[in-house]
Amino acid sequence: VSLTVAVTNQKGGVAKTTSVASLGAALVELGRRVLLVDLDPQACLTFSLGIDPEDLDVSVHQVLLGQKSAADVIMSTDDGPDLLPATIELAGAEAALLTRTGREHVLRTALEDVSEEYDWILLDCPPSLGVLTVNALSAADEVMIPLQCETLSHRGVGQLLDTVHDVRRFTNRGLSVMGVLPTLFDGRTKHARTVLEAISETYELPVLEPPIPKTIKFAEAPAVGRSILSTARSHRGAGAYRQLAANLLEARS
Amino acid sequence: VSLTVAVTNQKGGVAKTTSVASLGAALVELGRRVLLVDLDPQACLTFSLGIDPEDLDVSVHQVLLGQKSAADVIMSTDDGPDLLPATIELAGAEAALLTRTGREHVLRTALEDVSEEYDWILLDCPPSLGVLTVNALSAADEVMIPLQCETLSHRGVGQLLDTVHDVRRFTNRGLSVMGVLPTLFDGRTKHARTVLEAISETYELPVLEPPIPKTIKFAEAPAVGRSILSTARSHRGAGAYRQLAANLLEARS
Ligand SMILES: Nc1ncnc2c1ncn2[C@@H]1O[C@H](COP(=O)(O)OP(=O)(O)OP(=O)(O)O)[C@@H](O)[C@H]1O
Ligand SMILES: Nc1ncnc2c1ncn2[C@@H]1O[C@H](COP(=O)(O)OP(=O)(O)OP(=O)(O)O)[C@@H](O)[C@H]1O
Ligand SMILES: [Mg+2]
Ligand SMILES: [Mg+2]
Repeated sequence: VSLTVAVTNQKGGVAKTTSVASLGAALVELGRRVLLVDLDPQACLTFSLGIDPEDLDVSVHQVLLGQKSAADVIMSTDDGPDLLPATIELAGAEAALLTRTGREHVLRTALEDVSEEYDWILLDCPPSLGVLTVNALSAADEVMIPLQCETLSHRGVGQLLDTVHDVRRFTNRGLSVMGVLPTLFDGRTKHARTVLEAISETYELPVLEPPIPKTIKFAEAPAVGRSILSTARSHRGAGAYRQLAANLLEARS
Repeated sequence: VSLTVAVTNQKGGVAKTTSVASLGAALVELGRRVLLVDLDPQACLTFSLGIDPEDLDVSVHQVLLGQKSAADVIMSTDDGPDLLPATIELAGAEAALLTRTGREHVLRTALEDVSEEYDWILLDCPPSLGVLTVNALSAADEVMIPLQCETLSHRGVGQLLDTVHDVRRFTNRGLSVMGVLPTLFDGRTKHARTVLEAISETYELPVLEPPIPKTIKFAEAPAVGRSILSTARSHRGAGAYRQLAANLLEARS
């Protein structure tokens, strides 16, 4: 039975996309069947996996609007996971869904048709708490919050948890918070550790391990269209996501 | 006569907010009268300048909806610039403005009342190309594009320039692109330089100088509620924004 994880944080540039791509690849290395869903109109996940969104005729946009089934749009990737890709058309989804009853449920409904075929479904959210993120939260079993442990990330956590709370009340009772994943982690100073402890205590959130270290190797991976597990396989950044995947599998068993 | 600059990039976490706060403070140090406008519902600029958005009863949200004048909401900051602050209410602006004729012009109209009092007005945009960013582009004389010179930033530039193009055609003929500002710049490897050259050639964009170096000092500033020009005044990060301010003033004279 599949586990669906919304990878969510409305703050920009905290490695949501990088975490979905890398964790997805790591779970495939460990033999799991994985689907990644790109919910960002900027389609960074799609691009990072070697697919040019401008070459696509259909994307998750048509699936959300009920014009295509997920199975018709899902594609395979060189890294191993399957991908439900995004294109810039998704920018119109918010307006398109605005007046539709049950607009928060369209992703959940679409994924029900394919969830049997996967062990893990990871949802890459855009940097906002709009209809796309609410759809992800309404479709998910758990929320993973990538967190760059700097002062400005502290503020967003409360707002995100308020949204999770609303989703639990109104559209998805079963949603739980898996925890925060410390990303872009700079272990050289106390600043990151201090911010991480403050957030985890203030909001009583589990902290996933290990923290993902800040390393330039990550910036190079999207240029090749592969995750860091392929571009810098023996590097500590790849190792951290492999260890995270192993930890998540162990926690689930 | 004032110059209004939209600091825009739909990619998250590329130092839009940090650039607005730091450049604003640097222009004040050089004797200019400066207004900063926070257009992000996450209100990171407001928070970075030492103001808790949750303490505010009114914000730019009421100004955009025509319920308050900008002059009624503008406040002063310890760093020197004035601030038109944001609160989470702004998240509702998109929906609130959706059906309003001329919704792209509400910010421009609001700023006309106060522009006489300032030499520079800097607009901090959220990580999206929605109605708030379009308002900023429609109100601005120039666009500054903070750019983290990594592969994933390359993709967004084309989309952003398409939006600028549309705004020039439909709502603001006078809009021009000031250029890209390299931020979070890691000069130790060739990667950043390579990406920067590729972007500047592909899109024929001016590159503002100097690049802003990646340094942990920036992460600490928001905790104090002051810009880096106050928290690490003699550090090279502060120096870079001071040099940028001087270069912009020289270019204008
Ligand atoms: N551990 C890391 N070390 C160094 N750079 C990283 C790391 N993780 C991600 N990056 C880089 O940081 C930038 C932001 O990462 P990413 O795009 O994954 O964040 P995001 O949260 O998905 O952003 P957005 O909010 O725009 O969707 C990218 O250029 C990425 O390559
Ligand atoms: N030159 C720099 N060196 C190191 N860290 C920096 C630098 N500039 C900004 N930062 C940090 O990077 C993070 C992202 O910066 P910032 O919030 O200004 O980006 P943004 O583009 O406004 O993000 P968003 O898209 O979420 O609005 C913040 O934690 C900030 O303190
Ligand atoms: Mg992303
Ligand atoms: Mg910002």
